[in-house]
Amino acid sequence: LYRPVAGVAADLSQARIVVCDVPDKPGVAASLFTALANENISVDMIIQSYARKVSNTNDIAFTVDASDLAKTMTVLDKLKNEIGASDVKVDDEIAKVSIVGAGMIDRPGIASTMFETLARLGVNIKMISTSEIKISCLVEKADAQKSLKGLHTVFNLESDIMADVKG
Amino acid sequence: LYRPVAGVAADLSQARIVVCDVPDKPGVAASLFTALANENISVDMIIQSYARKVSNTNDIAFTVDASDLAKTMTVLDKLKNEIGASDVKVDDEIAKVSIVGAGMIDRPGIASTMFETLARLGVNIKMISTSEIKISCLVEKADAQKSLKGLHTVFNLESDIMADVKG
Ligand SMILES: C[C@@H](O)[C@H](N)C(=O)O
Ligand SMILES: C[C@@H](O)[C@H](N)C(=O)O
Repeated sequence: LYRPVAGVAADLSQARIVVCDVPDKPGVAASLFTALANENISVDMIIQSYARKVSNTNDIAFTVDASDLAKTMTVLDKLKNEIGASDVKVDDEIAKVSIVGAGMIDRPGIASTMFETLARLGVNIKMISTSEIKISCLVEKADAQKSLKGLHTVFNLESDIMADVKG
Repeated sequence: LYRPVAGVAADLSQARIVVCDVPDKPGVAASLFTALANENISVDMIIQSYARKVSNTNDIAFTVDASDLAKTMTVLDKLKNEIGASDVKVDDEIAKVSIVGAGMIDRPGIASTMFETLARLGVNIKMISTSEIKISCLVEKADAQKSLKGLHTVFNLESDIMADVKG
């Protein structure tokens, strides 16, 4: 039985940070992530969508392990004026819910099936990030369990749901 | 010689679309990607950052092969009022420049090195998306060649640069 989706996972150990309204010019992303790397902070996801044309600014979102949140905020407190950010927002009530499998991206219908499943459960999708082998949605922590269960069912996966939860 | 970054690639065959100001409630992402899947449109990247709190709206960005752009716009023309989008923006002058390697995400410094390299070359990073094995930046098509060259050098990769270009 060919399964385009091999597994589902939920990671509840991360916090999401957004650095808001930075100038959309070369060097800004570099300054931000160099400062974090200098403190040895490991970043999991980086999500940056397109810049706003009128203000020529953008937001840079990323996730870190919740245990690194305090250290991350210390770095950003010092850095935000330097890079021109208007604000730094934190959300530590997130869960990263992912479906994984080989060659998913070239199969229209897999992402939409994941999103439809979450929608049917009333789960709001806060952020989305994809790669060829993984589609990840950030949702409320409180929605993680039912999201996991729903995705296991729709993709015919009988694995131990609790084994796929991190954090 | 351990190389955390195994290769660099540039994909010039894609176009980026942004569906703007959609309501941040369950079902919106599902409607959008179901409509695309129904037309058999293959989506490569999906990037959705956090929603704007005041308006409770969000933007959903994604890329398709340039050859699917016309078909995609036909779908979106019909769909945009239905899902409440204010606008649909298209950018077909993008190149997706990626570094790939095993276990990059847990190594602080790799993303920042990529971003610093692009910054030093004066290349603006339009969008960012990451996974454990790949960090992708969308840049101007005109910046693809020098981005590729710069990244090959900084990550000590002597491969044939032209072999890593798609589209
Ligand atoms: C916003 C940020 O990514 C900027 N465009 C840069 O290149 O650094
Ligand atoms: C914006 C869109 O992703 C919405 N939050 C949804 O869940 O469908």
